[in-house]
Amino acid sequence: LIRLTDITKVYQMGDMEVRALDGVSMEIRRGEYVAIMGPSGSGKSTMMNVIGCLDTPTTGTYELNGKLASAMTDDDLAQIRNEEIGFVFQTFNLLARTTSLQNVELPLIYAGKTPVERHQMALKALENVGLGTRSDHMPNQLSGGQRQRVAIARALVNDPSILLADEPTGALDSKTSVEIMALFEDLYQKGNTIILVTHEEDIARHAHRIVKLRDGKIIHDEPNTPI
Amino acid sequence: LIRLTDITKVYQMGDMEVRALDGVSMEIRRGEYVAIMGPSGSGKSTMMNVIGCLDTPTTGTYELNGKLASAMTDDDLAQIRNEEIGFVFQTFNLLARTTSLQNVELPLIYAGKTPVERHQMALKALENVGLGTRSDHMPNQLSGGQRQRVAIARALVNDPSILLADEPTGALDSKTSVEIMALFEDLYQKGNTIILVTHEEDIARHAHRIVKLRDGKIIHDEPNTPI
Ligand SMILES: Nc1ncnc2c1ncn2[C@@H]1O[C@H](COP(=O)(O)OP(=O)(O)OP(=O)(O)O)[C@@H](O)[C@H]1O
Ligand SMILES: Nc1ncnc2c1ncn2[C@@H]1O[C@H](COP(=O)(O)OP(=O)(O)OP(=O)(O)O)[C@@H](O)[C@H]1O
Ligand SMILES: [Mg+2]
Ligand SMILES: [Mg+2]
Repeated sequence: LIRLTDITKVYQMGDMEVRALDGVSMEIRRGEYVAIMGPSGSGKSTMMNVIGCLDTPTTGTYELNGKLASAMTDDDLAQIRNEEIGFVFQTFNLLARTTSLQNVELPLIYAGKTPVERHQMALKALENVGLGTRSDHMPNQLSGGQRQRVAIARALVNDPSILLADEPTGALDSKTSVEIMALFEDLYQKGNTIILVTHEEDIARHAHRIVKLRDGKIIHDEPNTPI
Repeated sequence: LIRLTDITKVYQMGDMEVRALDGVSMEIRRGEYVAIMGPSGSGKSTMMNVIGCLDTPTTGTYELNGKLASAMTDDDLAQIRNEEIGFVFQTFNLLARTTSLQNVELPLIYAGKTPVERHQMALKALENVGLGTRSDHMPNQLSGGQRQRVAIARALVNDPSILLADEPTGALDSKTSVEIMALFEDLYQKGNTIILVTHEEDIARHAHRIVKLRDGKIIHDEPNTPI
C-alpha cells in the first residue's frame, strides 16, 4: 500500500541545511495501525505530509497503491487525497469564515454527495465528536480542543481508507481523547489503515506497530500489542 | 494579587447561549503555582484570557494587584500586560513574517531595552528552549512543537512576575516537556506566579495547587504536593 524507499527531505536556508527526513524506508500494508513518535522536530509531520501526497521528498521514492507518487499528475494526487485519505492536520487547517458543518462537509463535495446526504453525514460526524450542537458555529467561536474535534470529524466523515492523524489529541483532555481513539478503532475495525503521529505514550499504545523517529531517521520500528 | 469574584462569560449566538464561565470565584496570591484542568470546552482559556486582561467578563469583578480591571484604562491594561504578564497562548500567536528572534524580542521593545540587550536576552531565551540555532527562521519553517517553544521563549524572555501558560506542552514530546517545566520551575523559584492550563496529569503535578473546571464552574480547588 505505502512504500517509502530512502526518502530524504532537506531544507536549504542560507548556509544552513535542515535534514527533516534523512534516509527513511518503511512499508505499511492495508489495514495496519501505526503510531509514529519522536521528539519535537524529528520529522513526524514531514513524513505524514510525504505519505499524504502533500509534499514531495528531496530524494528517494514513494509508492502508493503500487504507483510512483512522483509519476502521478497533480490531478491523480488530488484524486487519491480526496477519495482515499482523511487528514487531521497538526494545525487543524479549518476554513475560518465557515461553519463547523460546512468545514466537515468539504470532503463530501469532492466525493459527489448530494447536499442532503452531505448535511446528514457531516452532522453525524460532528455528533460523533460531541459537537452536534455547534454545527453552525465558526472556528473562532470554538475552544482549541473543539476546533481539533471539528478537524477530526472532517477527516472521518467519508470513512477514508487511509487516516493520517498528526497529533489528533494534542488539545484534548483524557476523557475526550478516549472518545476519539474509539472512533479511530471503529474505522480500523472496518479494515482501513490508520497512521497516527503522537507524542503521548497512552495514545500510541492503541496502535499495532510503533515507529520512532529521531533527527529524520527511523530508530525503532516494532510491532506493539495494543491495550 | 488576583481575585475573581462571581465571574461569568456568556456568548449569545442566535438563540443559543454558551456560558463559557458560569460563576467563578478564586484568589491567587503572589508566588503561587496553580494548574487549571478540565475537559475540552470547560472554560480554561476563557479564564486565562480574563486573568491576563485580554478579555472582559460579562458579569462579576476581577481585581489585579488590588485594582479593579474594569476600572482600568486600555493604557493601564496594556502596561500591566507588558510589564507583569508573560502569556503562552494555546494557539502560539507568533507573528508570521517575523523571525523567531524578532518574535521573542517583542516584549522587550515595550520594556525599553536597547537593541543589543534585546538581541542577547532573546537569543538566551531561545537557547533555553533548545532553538538557539533557529533564531533567524520564520514560524512556517519550524515544526509545531518548535513554534510552541518560540512562544514559550517569548513569554519568559522578560522574567514575568505572572506567567500565564495555556497548554504550553500540547505539541511537545515528554523529554522536551520536562525541559520546559524546568524553566517554569526556575521562574517559580524566583518568587514569580505561575498559572498553567493543561490537560496532562503529569504536567499538572508540578503545580502546588490544582483547580478543575467543568462547564464553566470550578468543581475542585485543592493544594497539591508537587512531584
Ligand atoms: N468567541 C466565542 N464565541 C462563542 N463561544 C465561544 C467563544 N470562545 C469560546 N467559546 C465557547 O466557550 C466555551 C469555553 O471555551 P474555552 O476556550 O475557554 O474552553 P477550554 O476549556 O479552553 O477548551 P479546550 O481545552 O478545548 O481548549 C466553549 O464551549 C467554547 O465553544
Ligand atoms: N518549511 C520548512 N523550512 C525549513 N525547515 C523546516 C520546514 N518545515 C519543517 N522544517 C524543519 O524540519 C524538521 C522536522 O520538522 P517536522 O515538522 O516534521 O517535525 P515534527 O517531528 O512534526 O515536530 P513536532 O513534534 O514539533 O511537530 C524541523 O527541524 C523543522 O524545523
Ligand atoms: Mg509535527
Ligand atoms: Mg483552551
